[in-house]
Amino acid sequence: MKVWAVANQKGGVGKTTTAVTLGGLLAARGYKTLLVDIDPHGSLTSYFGYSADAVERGVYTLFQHRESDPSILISPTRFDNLQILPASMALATLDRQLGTQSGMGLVLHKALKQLSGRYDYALIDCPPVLGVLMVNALAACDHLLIPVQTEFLALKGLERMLRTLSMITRSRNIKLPFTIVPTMFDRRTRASTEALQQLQSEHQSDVWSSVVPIDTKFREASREGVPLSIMLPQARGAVAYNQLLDVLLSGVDGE
Amino acid sequence: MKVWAVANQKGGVGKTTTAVTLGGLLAARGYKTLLVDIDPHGSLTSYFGYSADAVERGVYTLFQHRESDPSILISPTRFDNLQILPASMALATLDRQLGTQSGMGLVLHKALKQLSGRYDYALIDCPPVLGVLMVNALAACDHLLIPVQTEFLALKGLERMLRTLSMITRSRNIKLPFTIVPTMFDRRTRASTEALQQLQSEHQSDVWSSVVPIDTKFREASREGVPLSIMLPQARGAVAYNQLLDVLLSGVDGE
Ligand SMILES: Nc1ncnc2c1ncn2[C@@H]1O[C@H](COP(=O)(O)OP(=O)(O)OP(=O)(O)O)[C@@H](O)[C@H]1O
Ligand SMILES: Nc1ncnc2c1ncn2[C@@H]1O[C@H](COP(=O)(O)OP(=O)(O)OP(=O)(O)O)[C@@H](O)[C@H]1O
Ligand SMILES: [Mg+2]
Ligand SMILES: [Mg+2]
Repeated sequence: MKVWAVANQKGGVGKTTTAVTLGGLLAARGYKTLLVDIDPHGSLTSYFGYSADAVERGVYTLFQHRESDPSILISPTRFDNLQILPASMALATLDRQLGTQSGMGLVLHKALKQLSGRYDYALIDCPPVLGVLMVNALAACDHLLIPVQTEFLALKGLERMLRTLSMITRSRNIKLPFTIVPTMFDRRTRASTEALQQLQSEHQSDVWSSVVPIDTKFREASREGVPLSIMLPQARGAVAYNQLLDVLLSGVDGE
Repeated sequence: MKVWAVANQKGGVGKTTTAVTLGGLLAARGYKTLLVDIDPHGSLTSYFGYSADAVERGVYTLFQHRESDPSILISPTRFDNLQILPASMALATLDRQLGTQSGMGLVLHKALKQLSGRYDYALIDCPPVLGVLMVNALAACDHLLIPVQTEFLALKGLERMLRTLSMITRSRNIKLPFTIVPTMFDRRTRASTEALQQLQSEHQSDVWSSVVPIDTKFREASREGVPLSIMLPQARGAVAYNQLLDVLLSGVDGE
């Protein structure tokens, strides 16, 4: 099983949309796929019709009862080959509860290891904040996807994200390959095209060579609770994620 | 001094944009305004040209040295009547550091009380996560603004936010008036107009009667580091926030 995490401390850049759309594409291609929601706000969990405040068994249980069998925490979706490990609101208290207790950074990694025979891919949707949950995702994943809106403030935020990343990977002595995914690209505005040029010139080999364009169909898809890649495979946004998936599956880093 | 907090656990809904644009309008109208950035990611701090990882004196200092005089933590902006209490990345560690230590919910409230003679308004920009920082903002403010994107997932997130809010205000025995601000409204898409109708029918008196439309000029303004309300007062987005400000100043709750 390959584990991909989708993270960025900036909010609203398309993390959940990236996890859901790529998850839908992997499932449609016949790969057994698990979506893991570690955001206490539970957008991915709501997307598939579950309510984060009603979830009793999910990611939080992994931290509370470390011996629990992760396979009993998994819920189905309406789509073949696509299952979900849901979030619950209780996750919001995790940082305070754990405090400076050490050794909590590998809880998710160990749980996904136990599940690795059942899935081909696991995609982790992260909250927009640096904390014990994001550290768990970075420690558990083989590859990191960083969606970045093509606009000025988001580029500033990316610098901070990359500095945080190298801080964490250095302290854990791991090398974590990552791909920057330009999202919500609006070719009509100068701010968007200039931000993209800056992103491509500063991060060359770490940036995906194309973009996810602005596509209002994403909003329609989230209302239906269907990944856009399944609802409208020919929509601009779905086609873009399909191209991204081709690049990731061909081994971006020669994985 | 009146204190307004801008909060929503959902990321990317326009919290920073709301704080910056309203702050610019208040300053232009001659009100002495303080913008307070309690988001560890520091979008508001970067907006005005400071770097959250370089900030030495800011909101974090209030929690580390509770006796410190808050007035020495304030930085200027290029705009008359507009100053900023910046964020720093160290804020990300606050939840873990404080752990279950009690009594940390009123640090910001006490600091703003000490500053109340110097400003007419203080606007607090919150991170997209429920934690000790957001609790501080809710305890410090007189009025809460909740920007909500007019789309399905965001409405689901709003229910959770309002449940969290009533949980916190009940435990502190305070009544906190709030206004829901529909943002990024796109009149061309059904998902947007239906979401707005749902928002208005479910939350009647708590929702502002108008909307902030989608306006790509916000991206241009953030690149220039100028509030849109100052850069282009006639831009759609700026005009909308000006109307919102009129409603807020006329005492939404008869404050
Ligand atoms: N390419 C796109 N074009 C247009 N809208 C998009 C696009 N990608 C995402 N969206 C919309 O933008 C909003 C934010 O996306 P999403 O919730 O995926 O971001 P996020 O990074 O997961 O946010 P959070 O920080 O709250 O977790 C949603 O309404 C989504 O439908
Ligand atoms: N009405 C609008 N029309 C178009 N773009 C907007 C609008 N409001 C905000 N934006 C843009 O959307 C992006 C997200 O806005 P902003 O950063 O203010 O959200 P936020 O809620 O503060 O995000 P975070 O959760 O990361 O704190 C920014 O690029 C901003 O320029
Ligand atoms: Mg998300
Ligand atoms: Mg913000």
